[in-house]
Amino acid sequence: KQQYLVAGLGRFGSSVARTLYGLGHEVLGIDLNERLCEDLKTEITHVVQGDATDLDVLRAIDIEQFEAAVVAIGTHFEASVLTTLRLKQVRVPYILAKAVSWEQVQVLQLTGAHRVIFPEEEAGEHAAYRLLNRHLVDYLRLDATVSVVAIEVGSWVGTNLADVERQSGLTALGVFRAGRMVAVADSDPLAPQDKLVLAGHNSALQALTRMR
Amino acid sequence: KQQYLVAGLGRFGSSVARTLYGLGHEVLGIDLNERLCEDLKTEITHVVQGDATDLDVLRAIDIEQFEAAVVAIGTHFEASVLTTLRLKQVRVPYILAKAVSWEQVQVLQLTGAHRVIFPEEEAGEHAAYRLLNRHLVDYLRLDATVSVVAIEVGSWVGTNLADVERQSGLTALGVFRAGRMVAVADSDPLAPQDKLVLAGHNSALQALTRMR
Ligand SMILES: Nc1ncnc2c1ncn2[C@@H]1O[C@H](COP(=O)(O)OP(=O)(O)OP(=O)(O)O)[C@@H](O)[C@H]1O
Ligand SMILES: Nc1ncnc2c1ncn2[C@@H]1O[C@H](COP(=O)(O)OP(=O)(O)OP(=O)(O)O)[C@@H](O)[C@H]1O
Repeated sequence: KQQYLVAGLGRFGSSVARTLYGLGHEVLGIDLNERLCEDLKTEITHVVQGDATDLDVLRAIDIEQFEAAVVAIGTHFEASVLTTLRLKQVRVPYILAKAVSWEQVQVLQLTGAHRVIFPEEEAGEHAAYRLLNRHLVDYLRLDATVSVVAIEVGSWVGTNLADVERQSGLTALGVFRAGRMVAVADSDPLAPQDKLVLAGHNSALQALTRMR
Repeated sequence: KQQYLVAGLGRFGSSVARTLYGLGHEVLGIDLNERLCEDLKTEITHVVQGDATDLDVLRAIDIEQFEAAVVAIGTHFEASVLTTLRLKQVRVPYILAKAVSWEQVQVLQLTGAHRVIFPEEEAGEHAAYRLLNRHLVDYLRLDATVSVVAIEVGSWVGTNLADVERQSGLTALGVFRAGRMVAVADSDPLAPQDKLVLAGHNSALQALTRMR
């Protein structure tokens, strides 16, 4: 059971806080905005109304006890950077920060955030891919060039995994059928409700957007 | 080569627009904010400064020609809903909308958006999981209860896939090694840079957050 600090209780911050709490961990949230603090008070361990850039505030909440901190103060650039620097200053072991621009990603990384995310940018990219191929359920990146893709069988119904691999340029990892992953031979016909889990290069992911 | 409309050129909207354009499609962006329009002018096919809720504006941009539209007007609730209703009214075949609250998700679905996403909420959840298990690369949902997980081998190094499956409660789909998916027998030792692609129930995904 670990303790986490979430600085900034906007949409992203409150979602991180609630998820951590729902998984059984202690979560302290801090925000300048009184209403946001009120909203979240009953949903996580503890909420403090205050300034996360203020060293006295951080010391008052016993900052040394925290396993990790999330800086979820996106649009307030100075506050986002200063909070990250403060958390570094008081030696929080792990800092995850949200950015809302590419400049901010770099600044946060250089000021000591161990991981920086830019959710609207990533979500926009995912939405574009899903718009272009309505059968695309989702994808995740294994690294900068290789992704794992989940896709509805679509027009591949009745064909088999060997056909899918040949046409898509992707490697079949498995078939999701009737609520679970099933072992399917390369020549077995694919069924209407199947979802395919495939892996491959970005170029193949892009090629999927030209398929129907 | 298809035409897409993106209404709202904030961080999410501009990301969708740029991704669609980068994949070779024609993208028209519309926003009330002149500066945002200026910023994006050279990056997509065409940008119009205007009100996406205005039927005359939509007709002036030849709305019938669009394959699909994205309503990326998150925080302006009425504009987000009215734009969705207008796009429905002029029969755009497919509408994807961004929401910033659970109420808005439901309203947009009921007013005709074919797909509604709530990126900050989903990103917050993902960030929480990755914070709890630093080896977690990412995960995607196959449905409400089953996910595909990409995870660094971590303390499983030197063990094998049979051990991983037994300890994690997840099914091994493949191993990512040296930049590609490799066939690994259940008893082969896993290497330090390996990333494992696993699938299983949410309960198993949650269990990963208690492992180190
Ligand atoms: N110095 C500070 N100390 C604590 N909280 C702060 C500070 N500065 C800003 N905040 C809070 O951070 C929260 C998130 O900021 P903001 O809404 O600008 O970012 P965002 O990344 O766009 O948010 P969202 O997560 O909703 O997309 C706000 O609720 C704001 O009150
Ligand atoms: N009626 C409208 N017509 C066109 N654009 C609009 C209209 N109303 C709002 N917008 C634009 O929608 C954009 C996105 O809105 P807003 O920033 O409130 O949403 P958001 O979802 O928080 O954005 P982000 O994608 O940056 O997270 C803004 O740039 C705004 O100018």
